Amino acid sequence: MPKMIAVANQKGGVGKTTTAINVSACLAELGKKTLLIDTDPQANATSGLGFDPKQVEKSIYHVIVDGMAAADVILTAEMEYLNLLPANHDLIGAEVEMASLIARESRLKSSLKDIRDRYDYIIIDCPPSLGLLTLNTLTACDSVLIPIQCEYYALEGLGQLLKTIILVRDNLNPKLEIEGVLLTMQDRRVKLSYRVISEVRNFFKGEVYKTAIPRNVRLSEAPSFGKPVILYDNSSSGAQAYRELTKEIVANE
Amino acid sequence: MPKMIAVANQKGGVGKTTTAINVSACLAELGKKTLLIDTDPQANATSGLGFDPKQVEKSIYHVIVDGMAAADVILTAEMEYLNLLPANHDLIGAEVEMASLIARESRLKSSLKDIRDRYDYIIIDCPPSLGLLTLNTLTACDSVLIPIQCEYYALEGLGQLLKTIILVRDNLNPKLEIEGVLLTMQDRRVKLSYRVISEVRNFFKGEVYKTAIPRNVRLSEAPSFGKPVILYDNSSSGAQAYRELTKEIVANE
Ligand SMILES: Nc1ncnc2c1ncn2[C@@H]1O[C@H](COP(=O)(O)OP(=O)(O)OP(=O)(O)O)[C@@H](O)[C@H]1O
Ligand SMILES: Nc1ncnc2c1ncn2[C@@H]1O[C@H](COP(=O)(O)OP(=O)(O)OP(=O)(O)O)[C@@H](O)[C@H]1O
Ligand SMILES: [Mg+2]
Ligand SMILES: [Mg+2]
Repeated sequence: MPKMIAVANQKGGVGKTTTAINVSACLAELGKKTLLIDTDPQANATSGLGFDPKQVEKSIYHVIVDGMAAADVILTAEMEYLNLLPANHDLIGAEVEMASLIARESRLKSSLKDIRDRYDYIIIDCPPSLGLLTLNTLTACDSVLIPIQCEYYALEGLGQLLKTIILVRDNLNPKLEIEGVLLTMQDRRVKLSYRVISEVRNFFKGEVYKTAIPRNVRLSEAPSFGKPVILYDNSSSGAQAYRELTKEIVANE
Repeated sequence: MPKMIAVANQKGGVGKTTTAINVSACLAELGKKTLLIDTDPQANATSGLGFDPKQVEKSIYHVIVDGMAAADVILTAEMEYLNLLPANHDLIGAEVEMASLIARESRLKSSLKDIRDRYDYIIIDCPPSLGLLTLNTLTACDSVLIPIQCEYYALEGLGQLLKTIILVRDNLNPKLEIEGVLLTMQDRRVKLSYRVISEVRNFFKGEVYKTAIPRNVRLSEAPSFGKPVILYDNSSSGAQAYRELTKEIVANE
């Protein structure tokens, strides 16, 4: 049975995709068979691994809306042990199309039944909203990894996210729990960061990872080369932080 | 007749809220009667102006879903000439609730009929998605101001955003046009910025504002004090950039 982790936060631009790609790559580097699933219509996780979403004909859209077999859509990424279930722009209309389907929140969960046991980890990147695509992911997963930017607005939406996790746990997925809370884009020179960090550590207590991800330009450059940061610049602070984080995730098993 | 401008981009964290708040404040400073409307369930524009979304009883949700009069919901902000039509967390369920209503895309437009002529400018902050809330805003507005972060992923979603604008123009709002494209969080030390900037200028040509917004920590600190940056730190590079930008917007009339 694989560990299935959703990377979610409805606040935009907090590092969900960056975390999903780089944790997946670090897991693969450790020899864990890993599937990264992109459920964001922007398809950033797909392009961040070097695939052009416009060239992707069959995507997660065809799996959850049309019922296509996931195995027929999965791509092999550059790294050994890393596969990708890509997104493409067909996904834009998915939430409206799914709204009237039976068991609309569980379509992802049932579509992964045939392939889940081939992997040790399944990591799912979410869009910046709490709509049907994120609900599908929260219903399919064991846990949620929550990236939080060290900025003021980051604190605002946490209450809503926790309410949604509880709603899903009570109605759709009783095993759903918080995998961990990750502080991202930490800039040691910014005073505000420290205020946000201490509030997050008070709010979430032991669920906050010891590893925080520093603001590191290599992390924002890597996707333009279609590579995870450990392949783009192995000695960067971003690569080291994601390796440390991944060790924490594996150790928490 | 006021000028109604949507601030939209489905990519998360690109500076939509920061732009909506600070352009509104700079317009008010120039003596323009300005209404800022927050249509994002995260209610960041509401808290960024110093209002606690949990204390806001009546919000844009009650206006567009329940049909309450906008005039009864509008708040007076700290600055003269600046009003806010706030959001609160009721808005989370709005898109699903509105999906089955008649003329669901035009509810915002019709709810503003009674109050629009009291203002010179109406600025509307959008959530990071292209769902019904953003469609309502694009249907109600004259034009769209598109903030773009100087990062690789910023380019990915532009095609979708333009397609959506064209769809709205063809089916719901024939006058909709691009007000301008704004480069945000520009960091002169980052090489990648220059590549993204030149691609954006090639793609949008004259629609890109001469003013770019630099990465400036004062912009991310200001919302924690509930103030626009011109009230929080008037001499900061962020305050100056938004003043320059607002002059460009007014000059384009
Ligand atoms: N630690 C970091 N240091 C510097 N830049 C970063 C870091 N993490 C992410 N970025 C950059 O910040 C931007 C936002 O990150 P990312 O796209 O991963 O966030 P997201 O939460 O997935 O956004 P969305 O809400 O749009 O899905 C991207 O351009 C990314 O390259
Ligand atoms: N020019 C800037 N310099 C530094 N920080 C900035 C700048 N513009 C915005 N920020 C900060 O970056 C974060 C993202 O900005 P903001 O919330 O305005 O983006 P958004 O597009 O509205 O996000 P969302 O997609 O979640 O609605 C915020 O914490 C904000 O304070
Ligand atoms: Mg993302
Ligand atoms: Mg915003």
